[in-house]
Amino acid sequence: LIELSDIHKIYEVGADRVHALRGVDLRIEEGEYVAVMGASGSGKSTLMNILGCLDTPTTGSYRLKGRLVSDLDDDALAGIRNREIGFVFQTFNLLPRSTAAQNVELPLVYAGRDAGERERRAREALEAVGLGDRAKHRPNELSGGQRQRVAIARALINHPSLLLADEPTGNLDSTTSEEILRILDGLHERGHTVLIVTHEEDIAAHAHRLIRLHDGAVVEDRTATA
Amino acid sequence: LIELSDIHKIYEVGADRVHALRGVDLRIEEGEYVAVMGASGSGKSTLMNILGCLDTPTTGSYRLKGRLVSDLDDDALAGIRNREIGFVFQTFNLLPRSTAAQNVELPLVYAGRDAGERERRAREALEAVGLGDRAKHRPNELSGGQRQRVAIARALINHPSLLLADEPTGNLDSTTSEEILRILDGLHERGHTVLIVTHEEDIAAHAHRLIRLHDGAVVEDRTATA
Ligand SMILES: Nc1ncnc2c1ncn2[C@@H]1O[C@H](COP(=O)(O)OP(=O)(O)OP(=O)(O)O)[C@@H](O)[C@H]1O
Ligand SMILES: Nc1ncnc2c1ncn2[C@@H]1O[C@H](COP(=O)(O)OP(=O)(O)OP(=O)(O)O)[C@@H](O)[C@H]1O
Ligand SMILES: [Mg+2]
Ligand SMILES: [Mg+2]
Repeated sequence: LIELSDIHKIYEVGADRVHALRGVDLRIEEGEYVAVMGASGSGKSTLMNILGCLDTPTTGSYRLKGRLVSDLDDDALAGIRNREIGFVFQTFNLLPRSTAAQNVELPLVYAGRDAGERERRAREALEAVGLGDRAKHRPNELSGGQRQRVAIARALINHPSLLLADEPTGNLDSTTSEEILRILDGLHERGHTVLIVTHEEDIAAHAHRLIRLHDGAVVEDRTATA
Repeated sequence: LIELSDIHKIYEVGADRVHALRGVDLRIEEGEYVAVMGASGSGKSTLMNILGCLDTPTTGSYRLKGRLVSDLDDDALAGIRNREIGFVFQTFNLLPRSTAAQNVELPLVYAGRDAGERERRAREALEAVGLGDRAKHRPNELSGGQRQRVAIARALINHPSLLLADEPTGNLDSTTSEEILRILDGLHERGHTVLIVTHEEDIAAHAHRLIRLHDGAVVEDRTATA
């Protein structure tokens, strides 16, 4: 499904250069459940943004289902982002003037579904993350963990074949985290590919494979044997 | 230091009413180290915002050092917020067009310190959280955990007598979290009062007292015996 080859990402900040990813090679098959760990600043979100087609590498290639992502035009990229990939951002990225329900149904708007179907599916998605009674709240009328769950519901609503979750439980208590992980486990059991960035070992334990980054390089890549 | 008496907070959202805090009574002495835990949406941030004089209760009273906060005028409140209280927000609340160093020195600007002192202290504060080499980056040029650490450095720079930290390690790996906790422990050892909202038991274990919220009410309030 995913093939990264010698990926480098270099940011320029004034006269500084930050080498955020240094030669990352990665192969991820369809249906894998992968945890990505590493210190703050080690390049995890940068990697996720490239995988999610939200950013481009400085050098190196990214093949998604065999097709070179850099060859795709804007329409094809947008199509992939909306239909194939679900992204839970580390900083949520909700629309501040829209309600929770409006935020969650956004991917369905892009998919051209009609209003009745969108409302029904948005309501189900919010109920699945325990926010059925918060549908009409705007982000600033929600707690931190509730905003995080709206971001999760939005990422899941299109049943994406690839889910990229960047620290989806960072603001959640353990009970709520477990509910979210059950959803991710279920997604994986139905054949979807799940990548989750996390700082917590017991969350990483749900995945089948662990990739660890350090200073922009992959220093560990092991598959659970059991 | 802190005395909350029968605090209620009710938000109105359209026709709905959310009873976020339901009759909270709390006494916190100077120099205490308190962890606040509870499920997502249980009222922790609402409680912190009231303690930090960023929001007012719907009913009930808040005495800070014996003075009724509702009696203070805007200038007095602003003075307390800038000089006495350090606040690490759950969503960081950094100025997007300012650099990390400019964000960190903001409390010193309000305190009227001159530019030379502000730059020196901002640099030291950033080095203390491991971001000495990120001073000129803006928030969107920082990782999630780096933004969180800028927010922490900004809250600490005035050596506040009361530090309110709302989930300060939610985006940090365990090594970086420990560094931050050592800073908070050190602050406490020097006599400051520290309140930290956290979802993680081993972070709460650093504190001397644990307050647990459930649906806006205090359901547990125990002091460690040792
Ligand atoms: N401005 C607001 N308007 C309406 N409701 C609000 C507002 N802010 C918070 N709420 C609601 O009040 C309740 C408590 O919110 P609060 O942010 O204090 O929770 P929390 O314990 O900090 O949760 P988390 O662990 O998810 O950060 C939530 O159910 C939330 O939906
Ligand atoms: N737009 C940018 N411009 C400049 N530097 C950047 C930019 N985005 C990220 N960086 C830098 O690249 C490095 C990697 O950032 P990244 O966000 O991938 O880290 P991360 O592993 O997700 O960290 P965290 O666990 O704190 O979220 C960091 O050192 C950061 O300062
Ligand atoms: Mg990140
Ligand atoms: Mg909160």
